[in-house]
Amino acid sequence: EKTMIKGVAYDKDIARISIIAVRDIPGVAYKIFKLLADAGINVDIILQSIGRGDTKDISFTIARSQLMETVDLINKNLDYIGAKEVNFTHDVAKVSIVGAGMANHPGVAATMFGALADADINIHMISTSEIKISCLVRWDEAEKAVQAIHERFGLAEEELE
Amino acid sequence: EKTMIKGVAYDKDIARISIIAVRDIPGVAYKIFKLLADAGINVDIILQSIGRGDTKDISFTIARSQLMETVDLINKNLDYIGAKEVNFTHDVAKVSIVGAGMANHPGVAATMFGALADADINIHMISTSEIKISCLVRWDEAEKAVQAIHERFGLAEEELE
Ligand SMILES: C[C@@H](O)[C@H](N)C(=O)O
Ligand SMILES: C[C@@H](O)[C@H](N)C(=O)O
Repeated sequence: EKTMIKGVAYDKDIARISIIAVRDIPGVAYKIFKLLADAGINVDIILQSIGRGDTKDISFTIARSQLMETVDLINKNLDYIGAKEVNFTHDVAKVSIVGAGMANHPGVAATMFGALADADINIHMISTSEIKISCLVRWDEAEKAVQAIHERFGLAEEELE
Repeated sequence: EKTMIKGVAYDKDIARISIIAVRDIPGVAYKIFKLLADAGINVDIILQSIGRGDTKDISFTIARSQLMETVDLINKNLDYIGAKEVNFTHDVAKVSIVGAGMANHPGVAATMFGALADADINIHMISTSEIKISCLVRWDEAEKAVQAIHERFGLAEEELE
């Protein structure tokens, strides 16, 4: 199955929030995202990985304009959620390769990560699907990241959206 | 913008691997996924979240048939990668809502997580994009998870793929 890379996209209008050390039991993720939904906060990516011990950290991205409102909301509800603390930054941009059939081509992720590594860009977070590989990088490195990925994949600059 | 939920999917043919405590510096993600790509290991989702201190954990899913081969490969290369250890399980299934325009409807994630919580299903990992919200749950809870989500969203059972 051929991989088709359609293009590279970036979004600098984001902020990243992480809710730290929540109990890893049913209902916690629901509480957090119900709270956000009821407050009209749009969430882009949600990332929950392995955690440590019997707790998890849940990270997500939102529009930069909603960062402080969201941090306040989470902070007011730390006990309700059962979280230790909230960690956040606006020094983040999302850079993505958009394509098709990427799950069967592990080389695509490796190539994208290699392009960023060679440009000395640190990958802060990674989230993928079959059609999109997204990395969070530092906000001011977004353009450099996109250019590095374009060059590594031999994509025309016009595909930058 | 209207959210369209197209259906619920599940994949029980997966295993989850986490590479623990890698240094959070450029080049580490590249090394791992280049190693996997060169060994012909197909990766489905990749998840890298906040980590602790100056290290990160990188998690990913693969076909169950490739679990032991992949764990061996990572274990042989722990020093090369700069990782503390590898953690893995085959007691995992991916359950996903597939739709469109979900980023602007935070209620969709909350509803999915609520359905799982009410069915007493623990969410092990979460990975999302605008068109897909995926949760890793225990392997033997996949069908119960899909049914719970169908019912909560009022979807017809035939949409189960
Ligand atoms: C941590 C959180 O995802 C929890 N496991 C839940 O199911 O809600
Ligand atoms: C942890 C890993 O993602 C590292 N930050 C890298 O850029 O490769």
